[in-house]
Amino acid sequence: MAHIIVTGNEKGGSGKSTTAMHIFVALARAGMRVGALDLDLRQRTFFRYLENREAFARRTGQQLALPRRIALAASDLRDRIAAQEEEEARFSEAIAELERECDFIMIDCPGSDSFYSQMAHAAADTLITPINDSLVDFDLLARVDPESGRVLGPSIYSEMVWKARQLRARAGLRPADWVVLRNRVSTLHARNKHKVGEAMAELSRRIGFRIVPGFSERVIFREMFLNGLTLLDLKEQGFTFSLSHVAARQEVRDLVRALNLPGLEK
Amino acid sequence: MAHIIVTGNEKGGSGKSTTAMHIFVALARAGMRVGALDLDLRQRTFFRYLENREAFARRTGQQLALPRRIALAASDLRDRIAAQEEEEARFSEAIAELERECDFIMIDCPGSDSFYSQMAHAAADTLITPINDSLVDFDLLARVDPESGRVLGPSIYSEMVWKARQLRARAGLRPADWVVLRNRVSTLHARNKHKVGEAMAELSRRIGFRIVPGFSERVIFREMFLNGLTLLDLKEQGFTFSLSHVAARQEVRDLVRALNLPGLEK
Ligand SMILES: Nc1ncnc2c1ncn2[C@@H]1O[C@H](COP(=O)(O)OP(=O)(O)OP(=O)(O)O)[C@@H](O)[C@H]1O
Ligand SMILES: Nc1ncnc2c1ncn2[C@@H]1O[C@H](COP(=O)(O)OP(=O)(O)OP(=O)(O)O)[C@@H](O)[C@H]1O
Ligand SMILES: [Mg+2]
Ligand SMILES: [Mg+2]
Repeated sequence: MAHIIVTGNEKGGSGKSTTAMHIFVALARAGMRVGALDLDLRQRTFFRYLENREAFARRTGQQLALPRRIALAASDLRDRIAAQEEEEARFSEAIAELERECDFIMIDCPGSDSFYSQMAHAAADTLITPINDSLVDFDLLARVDPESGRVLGPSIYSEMVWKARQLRARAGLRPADWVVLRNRVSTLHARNKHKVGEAMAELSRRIGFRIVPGFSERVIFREMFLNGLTLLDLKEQGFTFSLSHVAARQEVRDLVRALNLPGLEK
Repeated sequence: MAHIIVTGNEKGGSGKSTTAMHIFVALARAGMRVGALDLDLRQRTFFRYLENREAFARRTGQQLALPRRIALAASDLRDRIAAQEEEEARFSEAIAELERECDFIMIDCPGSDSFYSQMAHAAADTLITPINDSLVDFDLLARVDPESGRVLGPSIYSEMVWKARQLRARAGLRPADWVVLRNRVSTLHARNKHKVGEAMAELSRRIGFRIVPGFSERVIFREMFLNGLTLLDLKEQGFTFSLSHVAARQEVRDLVRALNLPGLEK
C-alpha cells in the first residue's frame, strides 16, 4: 500500500506543482520509491519539470532521482457519464500499477475541478493545499466578513474537499490528513498576513485541516525549472549556498517533517 | 459595437482577475460604460470582487462604479457537442445584450481551456495575457532551450490563442491586439527576470504579441478585495498615499495607456 500525497487547490497558481516537485525530491533523497501522476493534463507543469530533470541528467551524464510516472489521458467519449467511467478505470489502474512498487505516490492536481482531480482528492492519504498569502486566494476556501474578518462559511474548494471526504469515508478508508500551507509569503506586509492568518486559523478549526509551515517567495523555488533541479539537488551541483538558499532548504525540511509521513526519519 | 477586452492565460494565478478588476475601474473612472462577464464559473474571482464592491457601496452609502454583469451558466447536457452548442448560444446572447449599452466589455477567463474561454479568446478585440515572472509560467507560452535560453516552439496556451485567431479570421473580424504583461514582478532577481524577458522578446516577434508595462508584486493589488476596492478608488476614500501606492497607480495608468483603447484620452 503506497501512501498517496496529493497537492490540490482549485485556485490557480497557489503552488501545487512547485510543492509537488519539492516533496518528490525530498522523498527520493530520503531513499523512498516514489510514483507520480500529473492530473493537469494540458499544462503538465509537474511532469514538464520532471522531463527537464531527465533531459538534464542525460545531457550532463549525472544520476538524478526520478519517479515512476504514469501519464493519464482524458476520455474523449461524448457522453459525460461514460467519459467519467472510463477515467475512473484509468485512474484506478494507474494507482494499482504504482502501488506495486512505490512507497509514495505524488499526485499533482490542476487548478480546476476536473473529474481526475476529484478522484485524487478522495484517494489522498495526505492532501496538501498550498495557498497564496491573499484574501483573493482565501475566498475559494471560505467567505470572510469584510468588517469583522470572521469566516462566514465554506466556499467552493472547501466544498470540493468535503465531497471527497464523504466519498473516502463511504469507501471505508481512514480519514485523510488535510494540511494547508502558505506559499509565496513575502517578508513584509504584516497587516495583510495577519488577516489571512487569522481567517486560516479560524477556518482550520471549523472544517478540519491543520496548518503547516510553508514557503516564502524565493526565486530559487522556480529558477531551475528548465534544468529540472530544485534547491535540494544543489549539494551535488557544487553550488555555493546563499543565505536565502539555506533558509529555503529549511522551509522544505520543515514542511516534510510536519507532514508526518510514514517511514520517514524525524 | 462594444470593444471586447479579455484577460486570458491558461496558467493559473497569473493575474487575470486582478488585471480585469483594475482595468474595469480605470475604464469606469474614465467615464466609459462597461459590461462584464466572468467565465471562471466556479471561482468567479472577478464577480466576487465586484459583489464585495457592491456590498461595500451599500454598507457605506457610497457611490461606486459597477459594470453591467451577466452571469453565464455551464450547460449540463450530457452530450459534449450539444453542451457546447448551448454554451455558444448563451455566450452570443450575453455579448449581444451587453453591446446594446456598453462601450467596453471586460471578460475574465478561467485558468483552464473551457469552451467559454475558447469563445472569449476568439471574440476578444484586445486579449490581455498576464504572466508571472517565471520560467514555469512561461512554459505554457513556449518551450525554452535550457542551455541557450532560445525559444524552441509554442506550447499549449499559444496554440489555444492561435486556434482562436483562426476562428476570428474566419468570422471576418479584424485581428485582435494580443498584449502580454508581466505581473507580480519582484524588484530583485535581475538574472531570472532577464531570462524571462529575453524569451518573451523573442517569442513576441515569432508569434505576434506585444509586451506592455505590467505590475510589480504589491500587496495593494489584493489587500482591498473584501471591500471590492482598488488603489484607483482610494482618492475618494480619503487615504494618505504611500510611495508604493503612487507607483502602483502609475503602473495601472501605464498599462491602460499602452492598451491604446478606442475612445480613451491619451
Ligand atoms: N515559494 C515560491 N517562491 C517563488 N515562486 C514560486 C513559489 N511557489 C510558486 N512559485 C511560482 O508561482 C507560480 C505558480 O506556481 P505553481 O505553478 O507551482 O502553482 P500551481 O498551483 O501548480 O498552478 P496551476 O493552478 O496553474 O497548476 C509559478 O510561476 C511558480 O514558479
Ligand atoms: N501585482 C500583484 N501584486 C500582488 N498580488 C497579486 C498581484 N497580481 C495578482 N496577485 C495575487 O496573486 C494571486 C493570483 O492572482 P489572480 O487571482 O488575479 O490570478 P488569476 O490568473 O485570475 O488566477 P486563476 O487562474 O485562479 O483565475 C491572487 O492571490 C492575487 O491577489
Ligand atoms: Mg500546477
Ligand atoms: Mg481568476
